[in-house]
Amino acid sequence: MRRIAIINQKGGVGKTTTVANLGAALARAGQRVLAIDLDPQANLSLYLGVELQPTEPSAYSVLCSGMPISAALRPTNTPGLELLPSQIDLSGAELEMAATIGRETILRDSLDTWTKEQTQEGNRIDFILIDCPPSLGLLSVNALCAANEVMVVAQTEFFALQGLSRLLGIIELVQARLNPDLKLTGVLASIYDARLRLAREVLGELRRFFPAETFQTTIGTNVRLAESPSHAQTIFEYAPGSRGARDYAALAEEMLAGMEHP
Amino acid sequence: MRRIAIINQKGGVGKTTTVANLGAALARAGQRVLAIDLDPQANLSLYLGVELQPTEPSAYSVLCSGMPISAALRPTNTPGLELLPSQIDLSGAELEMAATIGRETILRDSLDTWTKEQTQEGNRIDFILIDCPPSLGLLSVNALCAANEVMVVAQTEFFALQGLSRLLGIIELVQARLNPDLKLTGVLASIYDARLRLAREVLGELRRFFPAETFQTTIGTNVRLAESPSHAQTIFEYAPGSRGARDYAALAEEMLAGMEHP
Ligand SMILES: Nc1ncnc2c1ncn2[C@@H]1O[C@H](COP(=O)(O)OP(=O)(O)OP(=O)(O)O)[C@@H](O)[C@H]1O
Ligand SMILES: Nc1ncnc2c1ncn2[C@@H]1O[C@H](COP(=O)(O)OP(=O)(O)OP(=O)(O)O)[C@@H](O)[C@H]1O
Ligand SMILES: [Mg+2]
Ligand SMILES: [Mg+2]
Repeated sequence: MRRIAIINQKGGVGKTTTVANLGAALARAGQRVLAIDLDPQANLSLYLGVELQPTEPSAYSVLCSGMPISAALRPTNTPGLELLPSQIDLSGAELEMAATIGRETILRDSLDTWTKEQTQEGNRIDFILIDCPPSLGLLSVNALCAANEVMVVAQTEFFALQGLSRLLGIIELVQARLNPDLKLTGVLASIYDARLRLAREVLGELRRFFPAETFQTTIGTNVRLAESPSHAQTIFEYAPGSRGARDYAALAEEMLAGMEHP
Repeated sequence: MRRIAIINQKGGVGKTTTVANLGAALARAGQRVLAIDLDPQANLSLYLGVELQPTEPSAYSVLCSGMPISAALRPTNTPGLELLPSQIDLSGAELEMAATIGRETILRDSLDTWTKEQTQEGNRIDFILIDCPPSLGLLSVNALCAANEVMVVAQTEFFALQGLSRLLGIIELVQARLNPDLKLTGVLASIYDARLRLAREVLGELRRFFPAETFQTTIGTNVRLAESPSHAQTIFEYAPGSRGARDYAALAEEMLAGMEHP
């Protein structure tokens, strides 16, 4: 089972768009996928059609009230893609967890319990994708401890590139102190406009610094991707013939092919 | 003196790009401007050519060590534009301030002291622009308490629009409990691609919901704006003839004109 933290502390680089549509692409390819919304702004949950009221079961209940994951899960419109949703209460989570012993591994422990249950019930889980907020606080650290892989979503512009060294430092710290199994396995060039020299230069930099991890697939700019969340539909429901759909399907294919020849 | 919090909890909507270039435009129009970087990721500081080491005087020193603002200020390449910079220590600030009495008004008190000093020394200060991180935590609340105006930077896409009601709720809460003088005076359509129907629709929604506050000026997509930070230059140094330069100059003009006929 691959547990992947989708991360970049820079805002608006395409993390949520990636979790929603890569998750859907993998599920459409027959994989069983759990998406986890760890952002108090709950964009992923909204994208996948789940809009919770405060106090409804959510990632917050799991992190701060010890609720089992199974009690907070929601289905989505894509068969095979389940969601652990977020809602606004999660904005208090980092403060509440701050004084808790083992505060960085709360999500990991819940996830271990849940995946064990699933195995016992004969349910296969192939992918867990964790959508991180634009910060490197306790929520993102919980994601890095619960995951065994990191995918950095890198918008092909300056500020998103500039934050990478700090992100890599945090990953190393987590590897050293909390989660030796964590591995950077993917760098995804997102919102990539190939007509712009800046974008091509940044992509070149990514391929140079991360030759093994940078995906062949790039996610090009496609307004259909920006439109789809307002319809609470993934790109495959909203615009199945679009470039955005092709790109995320290709990314899923690349990730699955990589598993047959590790 | 206008103290403006430039805010939107959604990531990557153009807050930093706006503070840097609007600040520069106002300074070039003869205004005296203080820009405050309240984001631990310090993008604004980098943009304006100030890259601090940890422990160097910064917004963190002002918020958590009681350092006077004057001791942490830096000049920029634009005469009339000064910077209170950020650096990575600021990522610990929200946790450190959490238990402090009066934790929401630390910035306001420092700013009141500094502006009083400036007045006594015969220095005019016309604008204070505060760059907020992509969250509505203690740093953003400090900005809302220190400011008397709010400018919402709204990328013309779904998620940025979707977060507005929560943002307005936080502004009302601050008005009610901490800062009755705070007023929403500007909504700026940013990263606006007029060719896209989605963008035009979102702009229409903004003008409908905020008829008085939405600026006539929109900031169009212009790759020169995305390129300029990598050169640590504002748009006026990097590409003075560009659309981005014209848009931010027009925004400054609109804000200054509005002051003669309030
Ligand atoms: N490939 C793309 N083409 C066009 N627009 C895109 C693409 N990917 C994402 N977007 C749009 O860009 C904006 C930012 O994307 P998204 O919200 O997924 O980023 P994020 O990293 O999750 O942001 P945050 O840091 O705020 O959580 C959204 O309006 C989204 O619809
Ligand atoms: N008008 C524009 N045209 C083209 N690119 C832009 C424009 N405005 C901003 N950008 C680029 O879009 C990205 C996001 O902008 P910026 O960093 O200013 O947003 P932000 O709201 O400060 O983000 P964060 O929430 O992460 O602090 C940056 O790469 C920036 O260079
Ligand atoms: Mg997101
Ligand atoms: Mg910013």
